[in-house]
Amino acid sequence: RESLLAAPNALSSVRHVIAVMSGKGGVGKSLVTSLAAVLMSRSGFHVGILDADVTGPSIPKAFGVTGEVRGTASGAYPLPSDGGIDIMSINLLLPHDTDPVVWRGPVISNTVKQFWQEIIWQDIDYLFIDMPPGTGDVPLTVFQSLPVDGILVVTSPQELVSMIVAKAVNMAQMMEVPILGLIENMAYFRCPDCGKEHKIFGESHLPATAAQYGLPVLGRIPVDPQLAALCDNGAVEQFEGHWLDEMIA
Amino acid sequence: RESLLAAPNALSSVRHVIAVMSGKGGVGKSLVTSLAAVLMSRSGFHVGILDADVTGPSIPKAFGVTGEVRGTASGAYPLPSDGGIDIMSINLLLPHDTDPVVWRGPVISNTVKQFWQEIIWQDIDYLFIDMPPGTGDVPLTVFQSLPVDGILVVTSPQELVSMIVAKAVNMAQMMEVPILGLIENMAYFRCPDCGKEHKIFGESHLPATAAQYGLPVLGRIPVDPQLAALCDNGAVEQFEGHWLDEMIA
Ligand SMILES: Nc1ncnc2c1ncn2[C@@H]1O[C@H](COP(=O)(O)OP(=O)(O)O)[C@@H](O)[C@H]1O
Ligand SMILES: Nc1ncnc2c1ncn2[C@@H]1O[C@H](COP(=O)(O)OP(=O)(O)O)[C@@H](O)[C@H]1O
Ligand SMILES: [Zn+2]
Repeated sequence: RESLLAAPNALSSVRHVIAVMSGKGGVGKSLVTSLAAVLMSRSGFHVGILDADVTGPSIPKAFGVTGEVRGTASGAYPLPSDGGIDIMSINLLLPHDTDPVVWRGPVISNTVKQFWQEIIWQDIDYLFIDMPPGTGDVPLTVFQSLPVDGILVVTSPQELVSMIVAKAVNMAQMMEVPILGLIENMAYFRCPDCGKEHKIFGESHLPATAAQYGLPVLGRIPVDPQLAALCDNGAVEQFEGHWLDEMIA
Repeated sequence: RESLLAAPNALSSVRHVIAVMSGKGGVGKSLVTSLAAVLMSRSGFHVGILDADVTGPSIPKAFGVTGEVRGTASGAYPLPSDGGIDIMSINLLLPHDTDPVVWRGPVISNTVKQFWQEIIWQDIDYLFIDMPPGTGDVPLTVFQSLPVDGILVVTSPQELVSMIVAKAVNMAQMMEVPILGLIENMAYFRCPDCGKEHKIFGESHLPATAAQYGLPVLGRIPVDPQLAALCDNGAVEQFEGHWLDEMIA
């Protein structure tokens, strides 16, 4: 594994690299990446996000980050959010409204490798990687080229969580990277009128699977229309919710 | 297109073939296929389901159909559900708990072609095809080999519906098959305690997109834990809900 690792930019300094992965697209992995980054930033750390996910609404969109990436001979700089989170995203390189399907696997993994080698990540305590979804070749290649310190796995109650966690554990073991924990998104819905919580996708099978592998469940996030609206409006840094407080502790 | 169409089994008689497609996996396309089949069956038609989707919980599971597919020299027969819906599914050929990822695109499309050519579909008024998810090569190949009379597109409020409908319309036009309409799944959640409906994934952009292409929205289905439970327990034929009544009319 060592020989495939790409070196960071000479001017970069990154202390911890945390990869956020999922079993398949659409479970809210990008959202969880954004929330984790915002929470760590609020705790006083300098945070970066390397967005390797071309599918679905993007990290730059959630943070309201637009603009051109400026480069020099020694590298290029990420774009900062209002709250000071440094962001580099494949989505910042895509022309407006391009169908992301044109980005094939090898192009994605090469671009991600470049984001590590060419981008100058200055004084970053925690760099979150919004991984390409799933447990196939593309995320595998990313794990082989970037020095990841820990993995967060995002699941949803709609999927076969035993198979997904098994595959994630397999991949993590192969790459010799510890899984820090599991986060269940869309775990429930809290009715704003009567305050009752409803498990809209049924009972979670995550606790049993987590126990089987000795992994902690770091949080359960509800389906929250306000959260979705903040992301649509580039205002994820304003989110309020205590679902992930344990993870940060 | 004509030259690629596979001939049905000599003993088959199928009056209408309806393909149910989606822009990506996980939006509930298989669920909608099951519901549409059950509703048409309740209306008195003889219905079949050709399950071409290896991802996620399967059609046989939702109908509680298990068992071996029996064949003769002239072909093989689908398995009937309790309510008399004839089912053939890739999932009936998979060994228990096989990771569906081992089924590559060409293997899936060849199997689906065989389901049309080898399976004896007797006296079927409506054959629903639970399409491989998305608008890529695999569903394209299926559309090229099976004579589809109409298409239903399933969407969810979480996705970029304008792009998805555009791609579906493109594919349908290329194949010269009419899109019968759009169905929005997970459109809202009805709180069982206070009865209020909540758009848990935010406002739907479907009406505007549907109008743009002159396509009817045939139904909006809520996230319903009871519905999910019925499917988990092989009891989808017992579902109650009027969300798709207009579609059947
Ligand atoms: N907890 C949630 N509440 C409301 N909307 C959500 C939630 N999680 C995800 N979404 C929405 O679902 C869609 C998919 O989420 P995303 O984070 O892009 O998933 P992934 O990265 O796994 O593909 C987005 O439109 C997002 O706003
Ligand atoms: N309206 C709904 N209410 C509750 N659960 C749903 C609903 N639609 C889909 N699901 C659940 O979501 C998962 C994915 O649905 P599925 O029909 O397999 O999607 P697709 O065929 O698009 O991949 C299944 O576990 C299913 O039971
Ligand atoms: Zn309520």
